Amino acid sequence: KLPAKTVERLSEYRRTLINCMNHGKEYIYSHELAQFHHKTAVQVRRDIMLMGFSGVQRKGYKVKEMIDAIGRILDYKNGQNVGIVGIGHLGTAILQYFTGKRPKLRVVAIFDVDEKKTGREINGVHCYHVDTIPEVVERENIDLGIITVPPEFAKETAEGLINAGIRGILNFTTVPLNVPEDVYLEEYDMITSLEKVAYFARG
Amino acid sequence: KLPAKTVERLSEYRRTLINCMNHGKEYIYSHELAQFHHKTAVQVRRDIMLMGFSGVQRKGYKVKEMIDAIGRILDYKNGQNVGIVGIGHLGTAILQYFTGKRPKLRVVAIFDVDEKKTGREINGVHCYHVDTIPEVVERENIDLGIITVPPEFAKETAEGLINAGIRGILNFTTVPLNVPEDVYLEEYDMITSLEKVAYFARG
Ligand SMILES: NC(=O)c1ccc[n+]([C@@H]2O[C@H](COP(=O)([O-])OP(=O)(O)OC[C@H]3O[C@@H](n4cnc5c(N)ncnc54)[C@H](O)[C@@H]3O)[C@@H](O)[C@H]2O)c1
Ligand SMILES: NC(=O)c1ccc[n+]([C@@H]2O[C@H](COP(=O)([O-])OP(=O)(O)OC[C@H]3O[C@@H](n4cnc5c(N)ncnc54)[C@H](O)[C@@H]3O)[C@@H](O)[C@H]2O)c1
Repeated sequence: KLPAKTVERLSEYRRTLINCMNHGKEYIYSHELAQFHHKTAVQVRRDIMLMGFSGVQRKGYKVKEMIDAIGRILDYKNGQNVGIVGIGHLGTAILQYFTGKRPKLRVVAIFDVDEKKTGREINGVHCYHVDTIPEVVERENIDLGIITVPPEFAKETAEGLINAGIRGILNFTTVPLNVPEDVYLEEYDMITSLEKVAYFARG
Repeated sequence: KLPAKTVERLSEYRRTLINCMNHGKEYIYSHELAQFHHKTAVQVRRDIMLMGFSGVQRKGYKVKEMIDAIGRILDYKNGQNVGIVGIGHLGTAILQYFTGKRPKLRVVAIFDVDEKKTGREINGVHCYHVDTIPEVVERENIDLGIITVPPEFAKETAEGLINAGIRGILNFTTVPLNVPEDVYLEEYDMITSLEKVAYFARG
């Protein structure tokens, strides 16, 4: 397993490379990638070697090949299934944004308690009541869970997902969760992003 | 100015410490903070010295004092004003979540183009049409902008904010933005967070 920082960089490179591809840019030099990501040329070249490229390319690396190389490292070849719990403002934004973005990461089910949402399809994904998490996680082979419920339900939601067999959680509620050692937990709080902006924006 | 990684750690410590305070925990040891954040005791002790604490405390550091110490480093004492552009699913989630969380970071205005939203108060904050960004940014002394508009409007939104005088931007649209050297840009893409979960969750 690679270090988390390396996984992050590869993910970020891939986003940039997909952008390049969407804008018709077919080749990229390592120094361009380094500039985009404010990384040193040394770091980028090391990552490029990790991707399996060797030697300098005269007109740069083929963007499509680099995207595929990163995919071979980052993605699980059979793909992984994702469930989202809590389809409010944030959950809806994530569902709409993420759907279709990464072929190897599929949102296969979403969960809520609101009867106006459960039993319906939202953005083409079926919304189930949270009480069905045990059977739906098993039936749909859900590997990863995204938690976007109100803070007071964060812990019980995580427990429900873990008891159902989920081994990876992305928690947006900013409530600290205690998870077993064999569960990978990632959290994000926009406050930290904003505090960085606030700190560096002032003269 | 501190390095970005240090600012990030201080912000994350503060979130943990605020959580401690809300749960009645008044003292914390450096090794506890290290554990919470999966950092080495060495790193945490270095950060604690940076905060102005010296020497070991027998029953741990006073949580409230540490929160204040971080505030003296991270916050601008007069506070900074924040505007959010694009009050859809993501913008609304951020507005509701962030309001009141950090006394020195105040959302003073929000902007949209949707006539059902502009001219009204949402979560106690006045929603203006984006055409008024130049005058409202100046009148309300907005320092920082959060961009949560659809991707096709990301670039023009950033340009509008920068022309109006904003020097710090937090961009959630995942469209790459080119900003002048004196503008600080932070971006976030949940895909990178999810790809980390996906990578580390599988056996
Ligand atoms: N990490 C960040 O930067 C950040 C940013 C914004 C919001 N948030 C947090 O994200 C969460 C969602 O925010 P939001 O604005 O979308 O809230 P919201 O109130 O709009 O949505 C919450 C949704 O969860 C559902 N729900 C309620 N109880 C549930 C339960 N027990 N199980 C499953 N679903 C349940 C509700 O019916 C609703 O659909 C909150 O915890 C909020 O604090 C975090
Ligand atoms: N970074 C991430 O991880 C992440 C996650 C989710 C969504 N997103 C992105 O965030 C953005 C917002 O997503 P959403 O689900 O809230 O979308 P949305 O469609 O629900 O909301 C967009 C809002 O912007 C307003 N708007 C449209 N044109 C505008 C303009 N020119 N100026 C100002 N406001 C304008 C709309 O009226 C609406 O209120 C999108 O770009 C989406 O791709 C990013």
